[in-house]
Amino acid sequence: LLKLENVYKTYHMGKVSVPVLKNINLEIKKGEYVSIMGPSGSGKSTMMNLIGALDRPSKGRILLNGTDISKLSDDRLATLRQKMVGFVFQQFNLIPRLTTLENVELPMWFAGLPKRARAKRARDLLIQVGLGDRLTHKSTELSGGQMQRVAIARALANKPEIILADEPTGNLDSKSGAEIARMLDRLNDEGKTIIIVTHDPTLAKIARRIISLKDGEIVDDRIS
Amino acid sequence: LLKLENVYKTYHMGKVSVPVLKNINLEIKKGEYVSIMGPSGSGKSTMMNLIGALDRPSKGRILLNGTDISKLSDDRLATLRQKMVGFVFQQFNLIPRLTTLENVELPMWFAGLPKRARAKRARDLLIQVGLGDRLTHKSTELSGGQMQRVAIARALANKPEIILADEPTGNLDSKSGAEIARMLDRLNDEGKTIIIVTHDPTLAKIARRIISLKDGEIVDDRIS
Ligand SMILES: Nc1ncnc2c1ncn2[C@@H]1O[C@H](COP(=O)(O)OP(=O)(O)OP(=O)(O)O)[C@@H](O)[C@H]1O
Ligand SMILES: Nc1ncnc2c1ncn2[C@@H]1O[C@H](COP(=O)(O)OP(=O)(O)OP(=O)(O)O)[C@@H](O)[C@H]1O
Ligand SMILES: [Mg+2]
Ligand SMILES: [Mg+2]
Repeated sequence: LLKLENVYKTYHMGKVSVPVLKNINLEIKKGEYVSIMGPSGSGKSTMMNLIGALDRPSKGRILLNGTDISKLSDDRLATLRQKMVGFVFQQFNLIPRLTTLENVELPMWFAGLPKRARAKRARDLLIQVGLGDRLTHKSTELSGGQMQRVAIARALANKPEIILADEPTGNLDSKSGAEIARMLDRLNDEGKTIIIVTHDPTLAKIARRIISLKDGEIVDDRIS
Repeated sequence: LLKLENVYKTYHMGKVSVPVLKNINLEIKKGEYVSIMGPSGSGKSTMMNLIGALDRPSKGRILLNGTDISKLSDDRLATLRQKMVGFVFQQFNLIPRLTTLENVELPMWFAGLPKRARAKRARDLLIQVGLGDRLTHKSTELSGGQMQRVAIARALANKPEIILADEPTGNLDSKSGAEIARMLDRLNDEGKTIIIVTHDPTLAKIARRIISLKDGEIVDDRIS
């Protein structure tokens, strides 16, 4: 499903080059449940952004279902992403002035779903993550963990084939975190491909495969 | 040092009232190390904002060193806060366009410290949290865990008596998290009062006392 070939990512800050990902070679099959772990600053979110087609590599190729996504135009990339990928951001990236419900409806509105269908689906997803009583709060009127759960619900709005979750339980107590872990497990049973970055050992344990990053390189890749 | 008497906090959203903290009674002595735990949405950050004088209660009193802070003007509150309190926010709240170094210098600039002194102190703090090689990055050019560490360094800039940290290790791997735990422990040995909100059992274990919140009320308060 997903293949990274000799991928490099370097940031340029004036004269200084910051090599953030080096020589990444990785293959992820459809339906896998992969956990990406590693120290703070090791390149996990950067790698997730490349996988999720939100960023382009400096060198190397990324293939999604056989298509070289580094060759696609921004428009075609956006359409592909909208159909196939659900992304939970480390910083949530909710729209501040919209309500919880509106934030989760937004991807479905872009996908052309009619109002009644997207309102119902948004509501169902928010109830699933325990936010049924926070539908009309603006996203700035939520707790940190509530914002995180809205971000999770939003990522699932368009029933994506691939779920990319960057530290989805960092702001959750162990009980809420366990509920999210179960939810991801169920989605994986339904055939979805799950790639999570996590420091949470509970979440990593459920994954079938653990990839370890260190200083921008893959240092370990094992079946857990 | 700190006393909350019959504190209530209610948000009003149009006609709806959302009672978020109810009947909070709490005393924290100078030099204590307290951990606040509880489910997502239970009111922990709200309580921290009241303790840190960033918000006012709907009912009840908050006394800091015997002064009723709910009676102070905004100006006097800001001065008191600047001198006594270091706050690590759950969402970090860094200034996007400023560099790592500038973000940590900011509180010292407000406190009137001269350039050389604040540049040196900012650099020392950032090296302590492992960010010596990220001094000139803008805060938007950092990883999640790096932003969190800048927020921690910034909270310590003015050598505050009270350190309030709202989930300071949520985005950190276990090794970086352990370093922060050790740092807070050392500060507590130096006599600083530490109040942390955390879901991280490693961090909670170091605290001497654990206060548990549930649906806006204190349901447990014990020496750990
Ligand atoms: N401005 C607001 N208006 C209305 N409700 C609010 C507002 N801010 C927070 N809340 C509500 O207050 C409750 C407590 O929020 P708080 O941020 O204190 O929770 P928390 O315990 O820190 O949770 P978490 O562990 O998820 O960070 C939440 O249910 C939230 O929806
Ligand atoms: N725009 C940028 N310009 C320069 N350097 C950057 C930029 N964005 C990220 N970096 C650097 O790239 C490195 C990797 O960042 P990344 O966000 O991928 O780390 P991470 O593994 O997700 O860390 P964490 O666990 O803290 O979230 C970091 O050292 C960071 O400072
Ligand atoms: Mg990250
Ligand atoms: Mg909170």
